[in-house]
Amino acid sequence: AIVVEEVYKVYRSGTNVTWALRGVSLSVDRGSFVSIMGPSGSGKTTLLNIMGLLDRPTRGRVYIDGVDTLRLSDRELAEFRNRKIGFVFQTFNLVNRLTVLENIELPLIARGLAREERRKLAVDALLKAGGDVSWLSKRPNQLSGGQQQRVAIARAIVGSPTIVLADEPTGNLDTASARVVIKTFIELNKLGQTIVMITHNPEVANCSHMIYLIRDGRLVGTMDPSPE
Amino acid sequence: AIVVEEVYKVYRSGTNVTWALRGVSLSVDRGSFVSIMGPSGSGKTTLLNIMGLLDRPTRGRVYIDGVDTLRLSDRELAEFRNRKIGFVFQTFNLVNRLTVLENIELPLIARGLAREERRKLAVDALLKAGGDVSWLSKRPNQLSGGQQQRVAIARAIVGSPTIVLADEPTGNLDTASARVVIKTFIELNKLGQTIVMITHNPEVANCSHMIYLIRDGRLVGTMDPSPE
Ligand SMILES: Nc1ncnc2c1ncn2[C@@H]1O[C@H](COP(=O)(O)OP(=O)(O)OP(=O)(O)O)[C@@H](O)[C@H]1O
Ligand SMILES: Nc1ncnc2c1ncn2[C@@H]1O[C@H](COP(=O)(O)OP(=O)(O)OP(=O)(O)O)[C@@H](O)[C@H]1O
Ligand SMILES: [Mg+2]
Ligand SMILES: [Mg+2]
Repeated sequence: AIVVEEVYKVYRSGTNVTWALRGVSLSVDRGSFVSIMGPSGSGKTTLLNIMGLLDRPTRGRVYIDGVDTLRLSDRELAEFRNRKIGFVFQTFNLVNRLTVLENIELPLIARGLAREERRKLAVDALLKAGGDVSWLSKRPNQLSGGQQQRVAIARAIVGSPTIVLADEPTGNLDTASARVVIKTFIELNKLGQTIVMITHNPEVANCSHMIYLIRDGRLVGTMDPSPE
Repeated sequence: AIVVEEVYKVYRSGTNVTWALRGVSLSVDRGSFVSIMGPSGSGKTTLLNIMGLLDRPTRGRVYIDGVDTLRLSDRELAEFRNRKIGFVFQTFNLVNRLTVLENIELPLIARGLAREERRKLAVDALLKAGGDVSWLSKRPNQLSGGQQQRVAIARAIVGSPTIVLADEPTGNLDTASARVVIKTFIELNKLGQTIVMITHNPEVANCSHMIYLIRDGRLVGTMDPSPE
């Protein structure tokens, strides 16, 4: 589903030069469920953003379902991304002036669905993420950290994208809520969705099929999960 | 150091009424190191914000070092808070238009220190939080999630406040970085600082002296940490 080929990413600002990725190659097969782990600052978010077409590599290529995404224009890239990829951001990125319901429905706007149909999908996604319908008419900043995180997850899965990329989806959740989220990812994966998840939590990583280890912008190994 | 007496907090918006705290009483002795744990949405952040004088309760009182904080004007409250309390926010709340150095120095501005002296304290705080001096001239949004979290921690401890309140200080950190942060909290506590920490991580909570359990806006119990 996703092929990352010799990807480099450098950030420059003034005299500051940071090589966030230094030649990363990996391939995520369709229908797999993989985790990415590594120290803070090692390049995980940078890698996921590039896999999710939110950012372009400085060097290297990214193929999604066989398409060489570097050949796409910015506009084609956005359309491709909206259609195929659901993204859970490390900092949620919810829109504060929209309600929770409107936030979750955002990926569905371009689909020409009837209003009730869109709402039904949104409520369904929120429940799958472990959320509560009492949140629907609230604004994101009227929710707790963990509640916002679950709204962000609902928004990422509402359109049933073929690829779900999740950056630390359980960082603000207690163990019980985290388990609901992971259970949902496992179920989506059984239905055929490809899942790539960044996590610092070994218990969460152990629910995936394979763990990629990143350090200083490089892939340094893989681990077989040890479920208990 | 902190006495919370029968505190209630309600949020109203339109027809929505949420009782975030329903009669919480607790007392944190000077020099102790306590954790607060509980499900997402149970009221932990609301409680910490009230303990940190960032918010006022709907009902009930809060005493800090014997002072009845409800008798203070907003201006006196802000001054009292800036002097005594360091706060690590669940969503960091760093200022994007300032550099990392300027962000960390923010609590020191009112102290009339020489510029080199202020910088030295800031660098010291950043290293204690497990940060790196290469971050100093960057902007917060040029850092990874876990790096931003450590800058937020540095800012909270730079002024050596008598009370440190930390809301999920390790949520975005790998195990090694989290241990550096907790080690620092333990050292600050040995020097006399009172620490109150919200965490979902049992390993982190087990480093404190006592764990308060919150559920649905109520204190439901305490736990003795089981260090291994
Ligand atoms: N500004 C607000 N307006 C309305 N309701 C709010 C507001 N802030 C918080 N709440 C509600 O108050 C309750 C407690 O929120 P709080 O942020 O204290 O939870 P928490 O225990 O910190 O959760 P988490 O572990 O997810 O961070 C939640 O149900 C939340 O939806
Ligand atoms: N916009 C930017 N400008 C400059 N440097 C950046 C920028 N974004 C990220 N970096 C740097 O790139 C490196 C990798 O960052 P990244 O966010 O990918 O790390 P991460 O593995 O996700 O960390 P964490 O676990 O803390 O979230 C870090 O050293 C960071 O400081
Ligand atoms: Mg990250
Ligand atoms: Mg909270």
